[in-house]
Amino acid sequence: EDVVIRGVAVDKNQAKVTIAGVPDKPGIAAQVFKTIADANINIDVIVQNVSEKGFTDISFTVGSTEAGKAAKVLQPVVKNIGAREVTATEGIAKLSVVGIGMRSHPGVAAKMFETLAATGINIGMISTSEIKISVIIALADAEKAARAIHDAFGLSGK
Amino acid sequence: EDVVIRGVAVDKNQAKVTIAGVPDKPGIAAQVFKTIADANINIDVIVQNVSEKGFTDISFTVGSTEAGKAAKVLQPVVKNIGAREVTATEGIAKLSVVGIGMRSHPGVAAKMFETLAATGINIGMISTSEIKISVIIALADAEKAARAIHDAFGLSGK
Ligand SMILES: C[C@@H](O)[C@H](N)C(=O)O
Ligand SMILES: C[C@@H](O)[C@H](N)C(=O)O
Repeated sequence: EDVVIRGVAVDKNQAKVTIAGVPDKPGIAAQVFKTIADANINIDVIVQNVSEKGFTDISFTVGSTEAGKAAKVLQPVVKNIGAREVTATEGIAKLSVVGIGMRSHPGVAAKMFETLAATGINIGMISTSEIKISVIIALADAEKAARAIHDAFGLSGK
Repeated sequence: EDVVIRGVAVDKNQAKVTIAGVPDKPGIAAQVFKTIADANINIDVIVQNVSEKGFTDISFTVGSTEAGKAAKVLQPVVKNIGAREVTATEGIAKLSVVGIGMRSHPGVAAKMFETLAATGINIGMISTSEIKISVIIALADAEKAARAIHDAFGLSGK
């Protein structure tokens, strides 16, 4: 299957919320997202990695003005589930390389990350799907990053 | 936009690799995935959450027989970048709820996670896209989880 990179997408309407130190046991993620759903907050990306010593972090992104509200409604949940803290961060953007056939081409992710590194841009979070590799970066880096990725993948003109 | 849940997908051809304690600075993810690309290992999901005190973990999933090889080729990188360790884990499965309009319906994620909790299933990793919410769970839980999600979303017969 050939890789076809369709383009680069930049989403500046992003802010992130991280609940740090959640216990890794059934029911925790359910409480977090039930609280967010009840507050009618739309979620974009959700990221949870493996736990260490029984604890992990859950992060998710929301619209750029929603993170404060999300963190506020989660305060009581942080207490209930025995998590460490919840933090809201603005000033971020989501940068995605969009294409088909990426799953069978690990070189695409490597090239994207190498391009960001060569441009001096730090990757805050990574999330992938069959058709997209997305990273969370600083909002201030978004334009520079998109241009560098465009050039690296020969997308100019798209 | 209405939510349309199309179905539940179970992928049992999964194993995960975690590089724990990587420094959060430009170029690190590039080195990891360049090494994996050079070894011709196909990657499925990549997950990296925010760093704490300057370090974070990077996890990715591969075919169920590839994790050992991936961890082996990453050993030198772990040393080079000053990470703590790399581990390979088999016996996992990826369970996804597939649908459209999910981004604007945080209730879908909540319902999926609540169903898994009610079935006593622990969520190991979470990754999302516009059309999918995926969790990594124990392989032994996959069938039970898929049935419970089917019922909860009224998908029987699909
Ligand atoms: C951390 C969180 O995902 C937990 N493992 C759960 O199942 O809810
Ligand atoms: C952790 C890793 O993603 C690092 N921040 C990088 O940019 O490569």
